[in-house]
Amino acid sequence: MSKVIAIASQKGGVGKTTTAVNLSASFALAEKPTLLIDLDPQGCASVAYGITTDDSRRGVYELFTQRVPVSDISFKATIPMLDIVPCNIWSNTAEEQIIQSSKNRTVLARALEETGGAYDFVLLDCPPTLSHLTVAALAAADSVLIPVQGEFYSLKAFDAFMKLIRTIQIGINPSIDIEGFLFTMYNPRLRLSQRVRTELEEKFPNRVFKTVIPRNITLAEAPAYGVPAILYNANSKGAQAYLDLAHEIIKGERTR
Amino acid sequence: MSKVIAIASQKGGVGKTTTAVNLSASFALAEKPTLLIDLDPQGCASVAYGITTDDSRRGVYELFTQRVPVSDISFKATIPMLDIVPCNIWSNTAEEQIIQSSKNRTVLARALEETGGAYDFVLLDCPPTLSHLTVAALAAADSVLIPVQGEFYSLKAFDAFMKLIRTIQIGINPSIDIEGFLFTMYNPRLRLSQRVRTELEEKFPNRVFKTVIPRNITLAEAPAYGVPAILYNANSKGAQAYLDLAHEIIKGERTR
Ligand SMILES: Nc1ncnc2c1ncn2[C@@H]1O[C@H](COP(=O)(O)OP(=O)(O)OP(=O)(O)O)[C@@H](O)[C@H]1O
Ligand SMILES: Nc1ncnc2c1ncn2[C@@H]1O[C@H](COP(=O)(O)OP(=O)(O)OP(=O)(O)O)[C@@H](O)[C@H]1O
Ligand SMILES: [Mg+2]
Ligand SMILES: [Mg+2]
Repeated sequence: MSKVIAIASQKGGVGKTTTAVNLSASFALAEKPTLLIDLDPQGCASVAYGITTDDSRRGVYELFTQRVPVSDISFKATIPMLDIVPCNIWSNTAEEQIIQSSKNRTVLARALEETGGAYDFVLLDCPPTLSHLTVAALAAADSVLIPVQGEFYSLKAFDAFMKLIRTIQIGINPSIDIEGFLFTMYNPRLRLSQRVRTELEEKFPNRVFKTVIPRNITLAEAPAYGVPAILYNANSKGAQAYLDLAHEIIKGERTR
Repeated sequence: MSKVIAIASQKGGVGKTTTAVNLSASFALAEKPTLLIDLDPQGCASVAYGITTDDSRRGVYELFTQRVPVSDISFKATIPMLDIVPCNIWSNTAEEQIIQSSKNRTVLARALEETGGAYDFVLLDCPPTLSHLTVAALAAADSVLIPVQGEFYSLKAFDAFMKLIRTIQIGINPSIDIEGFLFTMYNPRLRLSQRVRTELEEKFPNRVFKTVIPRNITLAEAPAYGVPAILYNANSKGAQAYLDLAHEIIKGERTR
């Protein structure tokens, strides 16, 4: 059975998409068959793998509104063992239709079950809201990976987000667990970043990844070339950090 | 009459709240009576002025659901001539209720008209989505200020956002104009940032602010102390840049 990990936070710009794109590439390079689903109407994860908004490919829209199986809408990425379901919700009306169907919490969960054991990992990139698409992802996920920027607003966003996770655990998906908190764009010289990290390790012992993602220009530049950082500059600190993260998750080191 | 400026972008983490907080402070210091309304359920702008989520103050929730006038829910900030309407949408049910009432596009616009000429500037901090709260803000605004991080995903987000602005202009608010594109967290040494800036100046001549906001630690640290950057470290490049921006808008230099 696949492990389904939602990558979510309602705080914007904390590195959800950068994590989804580079972690999926790292799992595939570690020869773990992986599926990446882009649930963010901005479509950044799709764009990071070279898909443009005028691309008429089917994707998340058909998954939710027509229950088309994942195998019919996914396509092979540039890296072997990695498939992608792009986000093709390009208008408000399409989003309204998705919202209506995603209210049926089980649509995404059922579509992923139908893939059987085809994938070791399924990653869900979420939009920066607590809206229906994020709730649908949390309903279908085994665990949630929460990127954290070591800054004040990101720390403040926690309480609301953890409340949502508890609501999901009680009502919709009792087995969802926290995969971990991942520090992104981390600058160890900032007092604030160290403070946020210490607070988090105290509040959620054993739930903060050992791997920390540094601020690194390769991670910001690679999407412009439609490839993950590992294919743009394999020796960069950013690409290496996501490989480390993939190994940390595969070995299940941090928690359990 | 007040000038109502929505600060919006569906791309997360580009500096919408940092701009709303520091520009509102800069207008007030320039002795222009200003109102800041926090329309983002994350409540970062409220937090940046020292309001916490357990604060039982009335705010945006009462404005939308009970049509309470702005004068009854706003409070005086630490800076003279600056009033704030906090965001007090702390749960999904509250947000659903707001969405139902914000479908009535004119609620916010009417509430702002009732303030008469009390303010020279009204700033609306928007969430990172194209949802009802953002649409309600664009329906009520005279213009929209769009923060841009000089990075690839931010550039990609434009097309969808400009489509939304055109839809608003045709159907809901024909007079809304672009106040300008503001470069935030700008690092002139990055090739990517320069490329994004040149592309934008070509695509939207006369709509890119001369003022550029540099990446500056004071802007990230000040919210932790519940004050805008100008009160935390007046000499910082970040605080000065927002003062320059306020003067650029007051003088109407860039466009017209
Ligand atoms: N470790 C890093 N080093 C440098 N830049 C980074 C890093 N991680 C992310 N970025 C850049 O920061 C910006 C925000 O990251 P990203 O878009 O991945 O965040 P997000 O949480 O997915 O945003 P949204 O809330 O809009 O979905 C992007 O321009 C990205 O390229
Ligand atoms: N010029 C700057 N220099 C340094 N840090 C900045 C700057 N502008 C914003 N930041 C920091 O970057 C992060 C994102 O900024 P901010 O929260 O204002 O963006 P936003 O667009 O309002 O995000 P959201 O999409 O979640 O509403 C915050 O932690 C903020 O403190
Ligand atoms: Mg994203
Ligand atoms: Mg914000």
